[in-house]
Amino acid sequence: EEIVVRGVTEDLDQVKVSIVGVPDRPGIAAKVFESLTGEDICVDMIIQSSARRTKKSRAINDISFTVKRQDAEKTKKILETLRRRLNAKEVIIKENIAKVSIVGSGMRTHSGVASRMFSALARKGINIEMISTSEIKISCVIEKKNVKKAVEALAKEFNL
Amino acid sequence: EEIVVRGVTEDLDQVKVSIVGVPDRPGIAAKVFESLTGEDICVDMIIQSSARRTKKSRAINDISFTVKRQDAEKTKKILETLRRRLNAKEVIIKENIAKVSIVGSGMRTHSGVASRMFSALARKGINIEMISTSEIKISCVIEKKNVKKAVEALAKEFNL
Ligand SMILES: C[C@@H](O)[C@H](N)C(=O)O
Ligand SMILES: C[C@@H](O)[C@H](N)C(=O)O
Repeated sequence: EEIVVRGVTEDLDQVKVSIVGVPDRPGIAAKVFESLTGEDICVDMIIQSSARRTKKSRAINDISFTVKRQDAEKTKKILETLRRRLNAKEVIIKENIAKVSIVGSGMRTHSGVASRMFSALARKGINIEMISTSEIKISCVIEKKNVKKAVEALAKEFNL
Repeated sequence: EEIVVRGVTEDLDQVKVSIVGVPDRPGIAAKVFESLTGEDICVDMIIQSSARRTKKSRAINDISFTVKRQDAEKTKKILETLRRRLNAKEVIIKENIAKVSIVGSGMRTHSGVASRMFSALARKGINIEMISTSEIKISCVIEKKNVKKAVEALAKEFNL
């Protein structure tokens, strides 16, 4: 399939939420998202990377996701309750973020589109906080203050 | 947009790679993927969740991704070299994994498809190692031995 990069998009209506240090065992991700779905909260991207071990060799993980700004308060309350139940480390909400994405098709990561995107942001000194990829969209969460610079850099890199 | 779940897919040709404890500063993600793109390595999903702090309050992060099995050895060598250069903690390769995905459209996570997927896997006692979502695909990395059980559970949950 041909690699086509069609556009750059920005989303300023997301906040980043992480529940940190949850037990890495079956059923945890399910509990987190059932608690939100039940409350009609709009979750955009969900990202969970590989687990790690605590000093006592317990397997733990962090689950990060983004929700609409209007849902930040409610999400925080729900997750704080869950955090106590699961004995997780903490709940972090970061509001000053933006999601920038390259959209297109055939963008399997070996095509180099992802590394070009990361390099374009790096050259502007923009730190990448979260990454999520699919064939049609490669998204990076960055600080909100950098969004204009990021979109310009990406439009330039991909001739858009 | 209407939520449509069209199918369950499995990918047994992926291995999970993580470079753990890289400095969380601009340019690191770019370096990681430039080093792989340059070697023609086929990267499938890239996942990076939120950064954390070391005891000395240095910001670090882990970058996880999957590559084709045939590229595992080469990837390991490239990343080990990079790990030393970046003074990152470790490179972890896990081969006994499978990626299972729900594919469809309009699957923004608030639709509840993601939490139903996680719950279906949890009910079978299947641990979810990595999560990545998009409008058209929600993917979970699990242990390879669980793939048959996972696909059956998902097909049942979504009437496929
Ligand atoms: C951390 C969380 O994803 C857990 N591994 C689960 O399967 O639910
Ligand atoms: C960790 C890595 O993604 C880093 N934050 C970067 O921007 O490259």
